[in-house]
Amino acid sequence: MKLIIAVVQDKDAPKLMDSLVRAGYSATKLASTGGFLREGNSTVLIGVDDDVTEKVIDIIRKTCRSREQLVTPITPVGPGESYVPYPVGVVVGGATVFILPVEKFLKI
Amino acid sequence: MKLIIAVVQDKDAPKLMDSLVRAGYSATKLASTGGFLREGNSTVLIGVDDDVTEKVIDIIRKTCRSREQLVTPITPVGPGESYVPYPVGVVVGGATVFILPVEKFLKI
Amino acid sequence: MKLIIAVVQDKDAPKLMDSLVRAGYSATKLASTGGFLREGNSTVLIGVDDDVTEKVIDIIRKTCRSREQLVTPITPVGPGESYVPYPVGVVVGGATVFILPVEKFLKI
Ligand SMILES: Nc1ncnc2c1ncn2[C@@H]1O[C@@H]2COP(=O)(O)O[C@H]3[C@@H](O)[C@H](n4cnc5c(N)ncnc54)O[C@@H]3COP(=O)(O)O[C@H]2[C@H]1O
Ligand SMILES: Nc1ncnc2c1ncn2[C@@H]1O[C@@H]2COP(=O)(O)O[C@H]3[C@@H](O)[C@H](n4cnc5c(N)ncnc54)O[C@@H]3COP(=O)(O)O[C@H]2[C@H]1O
Ligand SMILES: Nc1ncnc2c1ncn2[C@@H]1O[C@@H]2COP(=O)(O)O[C@H]3[C@@H](O)[C@H](n4cnc5c(N)ncnc54)O[C@@H]3COP(=O)(O)O[C@H]2[C@H]1O
Repeated sequence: MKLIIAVVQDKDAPKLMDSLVRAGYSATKLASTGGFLREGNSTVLIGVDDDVTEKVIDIIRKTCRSREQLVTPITPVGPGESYVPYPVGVVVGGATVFILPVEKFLKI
Repeated sequence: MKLIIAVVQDKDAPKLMDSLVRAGYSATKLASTGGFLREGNSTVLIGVDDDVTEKVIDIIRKTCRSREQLVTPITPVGPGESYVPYPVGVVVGGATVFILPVEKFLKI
Repeated sequence: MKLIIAVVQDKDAPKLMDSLVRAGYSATKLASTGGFLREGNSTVLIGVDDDVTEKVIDIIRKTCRSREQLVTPITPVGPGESYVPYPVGVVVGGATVFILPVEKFLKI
């Protein structure tokens, strides 16, 4: 048993949850916030048998995609005195995924 | 040290937190959503010494119980063309529990 | 790769996230609730390379501090029959930190 923790964009979370359920995998979603953009995103917990980890990773790859986001930095990025805030492009990835070992799994 | 992650029904979360505190165990609750029912549930983090893991599991068993829930499926379940949505019973378990190994525990 | 899970006070969460980002570390914040005080706090997930774990712990130490909080206990604490609820001081620590082993880390 492994616990997959995937941080995904809010836009992709419904598609991801739907695809997991249709493929017969259980999952739990938590609302979260990114440290850099300070925007809402989703953290999904998926407990899976060792032998299907790759299948679930494939579902994440198919449903979560990276997007470019325009951000107006708070601190000055350019040279010189006057500071004109202009938007910069930041690419937010499809998913940040941690696979953790599970010592014991119980259904009560 | 182990980290117990328990996904429980919202109805049982207050009783579980109360029982843990009275028994002297610390815990942290996060609001979450189930993938299948799309309903709110609770994810509880409980960091415990190795030797009391079973005691905490017992508290979860005593405070979290399974319930039957009526769900009207979105996709047709019956045979034939016309689709009449009728409710089906789904049993939601008392708790889904992951016990994770902890390399280091710090109180700052 | 390790996954650091830090439960911190809501007052310190913005400073912590800011310090992590400025130092080039990524993090994800989740809203949570403490079992004893039933008050809101923050659970921060920080995936880091093994060799910088201590650096991130230092940032947590510098930005999260313990505070005394007055709590009016629900159950009687004093001797005798009549129960006069009076506030008791509880010290809430700066951070409760779990460091978990990560088998695999993916950016999709
Ligand atoms: N110091 C910095 N300077 C310049 N650009 C920066 C930066 N920190 C982050 N970014 C960029 O901003 C995107 C959004 O980051 P955010 O922290 O809001 O939202 C993050 C965060 O919530 C989570 N995440 C990523 N890596 C993580 C890690 N190691 N630990 C915990 N959470 C992580 O996944 C979300 C998406 O991350 P992703 O890497 O795809 O996309 C990141 C990255 O491209
Ligand atoms: N391996 C895992 N990884 C991460 N989180 C997990 C998990 N197994 C369970 N959970 C979490 O625990 C909740 C209760 O699951 P349980 O299996 O008791 O009760 C389930 C199960 O009896 C049923 N169910 C789930 N998926 C199903 C499916 N594909 N087909 C039919 N019934 C399903 O619906 C109930 C509610 O499911 P829901 O997803 O809303 O809510 C789930 C989910 O949030
Ligand atoms: N092993 C663990 N597993 C999971 N989460 C953990 C944990 N240890 C601590 N936490 C989380 O960290 C918060 C602060 O804990 P701390 O021990 O600094 O500060 C605690 C402690 O000083 C005190 N406290 C907790 N339980 C107590 C009890 N049974 N009797 C007396 N004081 C208690 O109240 C403060 C606030 O506790 P609260 O539960 O509201 O909030 C806790 C809880 O959300």
